[in-house]
Amino acid sequence: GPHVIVLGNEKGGSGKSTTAMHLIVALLKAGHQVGAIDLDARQGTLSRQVENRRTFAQRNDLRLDLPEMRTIDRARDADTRADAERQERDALSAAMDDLGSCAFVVIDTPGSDSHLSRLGHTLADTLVTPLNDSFLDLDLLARIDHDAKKILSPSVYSQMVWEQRQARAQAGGRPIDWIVMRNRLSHLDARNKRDVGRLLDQLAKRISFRVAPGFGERVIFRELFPKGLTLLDLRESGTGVNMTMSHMAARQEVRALLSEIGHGSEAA
Amino acid sequence: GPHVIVLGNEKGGSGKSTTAMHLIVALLKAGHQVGAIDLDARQGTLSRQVENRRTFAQRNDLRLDLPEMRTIDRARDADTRADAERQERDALSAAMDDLGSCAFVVIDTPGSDSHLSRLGHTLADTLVTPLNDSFLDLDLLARIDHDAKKILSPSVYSQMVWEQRQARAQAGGRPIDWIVMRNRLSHLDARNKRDVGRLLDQLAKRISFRVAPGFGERVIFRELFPKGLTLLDLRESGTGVNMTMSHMAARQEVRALLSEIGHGSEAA
Ligand SMILES: Nc1ncnc2c1ncn2[C@@H]1O[C@H](COP(=O)(O)OP(=O)(O)OP(=O)(O)O)[C@@H](O)[C@H]1O
Ligand SMILES: Nc1ncnc2c1ncn2[C@@H]1O[C@H](COP(=O)(O)OP(=O)(O)OP(=O)(O)O)[C@@H](O)[C@H]1O
Ligand SMILES: [Mg+2]
Ligand SMILES: [Mg+2]
Repeated sequence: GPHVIVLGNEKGGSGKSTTAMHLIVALLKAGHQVGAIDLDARQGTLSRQVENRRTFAQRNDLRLDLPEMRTIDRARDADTRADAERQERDALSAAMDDLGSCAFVVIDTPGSDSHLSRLGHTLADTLVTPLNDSFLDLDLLARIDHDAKKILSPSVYSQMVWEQRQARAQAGGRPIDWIVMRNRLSHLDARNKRDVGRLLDQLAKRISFRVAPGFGERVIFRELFPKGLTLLDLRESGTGVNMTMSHMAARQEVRALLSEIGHGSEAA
Repeated sequence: GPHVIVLGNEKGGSGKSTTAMHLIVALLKAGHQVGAIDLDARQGTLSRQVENRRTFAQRNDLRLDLPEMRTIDRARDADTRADAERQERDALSAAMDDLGSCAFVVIDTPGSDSHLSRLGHTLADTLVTPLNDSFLDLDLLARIDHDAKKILSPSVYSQMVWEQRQARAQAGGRPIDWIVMRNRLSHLDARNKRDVGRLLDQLAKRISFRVAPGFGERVIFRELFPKGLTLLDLRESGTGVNMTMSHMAARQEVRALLSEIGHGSEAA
């Protein structure tokens, strides 16, 4: 079956949808058949981005690789919670059947806790968690005593991942390869970056994930949203020296993430 | 009663909790009695920040102004949705009674749609919506046709605000002063910043909010989270020239936001 990559982080705005889109396009460019599931139907950022891509291609008569897209909403009209959960399981299961012949399926999850998001997490061969370089974001992974430089306990999101890892193991699934990816890294900010990096390395051992260097804060990661394009769709040369520098660095960052995901599945 | 400031944006990671903390400390420094309500109990970023502040003050034997803090969780154990909603209304109402003698109450809401978050919105005299400088974030305010440069329709979050404005009006409340505040503004990024700015100005007329210049992307807005401090607690001089520049600019940004909020209540 497909290699399933889930973008997960209960912390909002960490970069799940942005990373999902760039992984999808990178995998398409590498020649793979790619499926995509948006579990955040209310906001629908990934669905919108892919729809924008399709529209841009049509309006400009272009051939642009597109993923096979599925959008799954929370079950809102069910009479009981058990009914709602069954509807969500069935919808997700049907989507996975539709996408069964894809080499990769990328699943984007909402920045909030829900049964549907948890279901999505159990499907992960690789879980990619983007993270702002910030103590606020770390707070959802672990409670930390900064004076004592000690990790006190796991926090809501790592607890959720732990529970879904258990659920997956009990259903006979192989272990989830969990990658925490630093995102929106500033080019300044030496001390905070170093402090967050150290804490992440400590957490990685405690909570069983590995850290990927991730993406810098770059306008190119967000300014092409209206066209549904990514930097990977642009000509290598970019437009002018500075643009080219950030453009090439961004390309390297996406490649490095893809390679990190690949290493996980080789090791597995 | 108190002047209620709600931080609202269904888009995650737009800066609600960060802005809430800085408004709270700015108002305390101005000599006001300030109440704070955290409606995002699961993540609890604001509650944690205030708890960190209290701990830091105790450990260092310091006098530090603190808000009167209330944290309200979603009702999870209720038998029916009607029960859950009544529990939430009662809890919020009780918190507002407790804080009745405060000059200001600052309410932080989650980055997701819920009955509790909507209730919080109806209490707003001023609604402050921080927004990343990004088409992705704008997408939750309005569907936009970028080719035609046209606003197609309001999107999920502005629809939600519209409904809560109606609910408040029907309950006899005064109009909500809605301020959309740009956040994490990059010092580079001229074109994207300009494009987003133009769209915001168009949206402001259509959706009835005003735009505040907001905060730049500055490490000082997040690196003091472990101590529960803000830049407003630090000595004016900062630590070194570059630190001082960003420090002073950040101070100005917080002051400008406070003044913008004040203008709204004068006009009202
Ligand atoms: N590396 C980056 N460089 C620049 N901007 C970025 C980067 N990553 C994300 N962004 C911007 O940060 C904001 C949050 O990103 P995104 O919407 O992808 O996060 P998310 O985790 O999917 O959020 P949510 O929890 O709301 O679903 C968006 O405005 C996006 O354009
Ligand atoms: N002006 C700023 N400069 C630098 N970092 C910022 C700024 N504003 C917010 N941040 C950082 O951006 C991230 C999101 O901010 P914050 O948690 O306050 O947003 P939020 O809207 O409350 O998110 P959620 O929807 O998850 O509650 C955090 O890592 C925070 O430290
Ligand atoms: Mg998203
Ligand atoms: Mg918050």
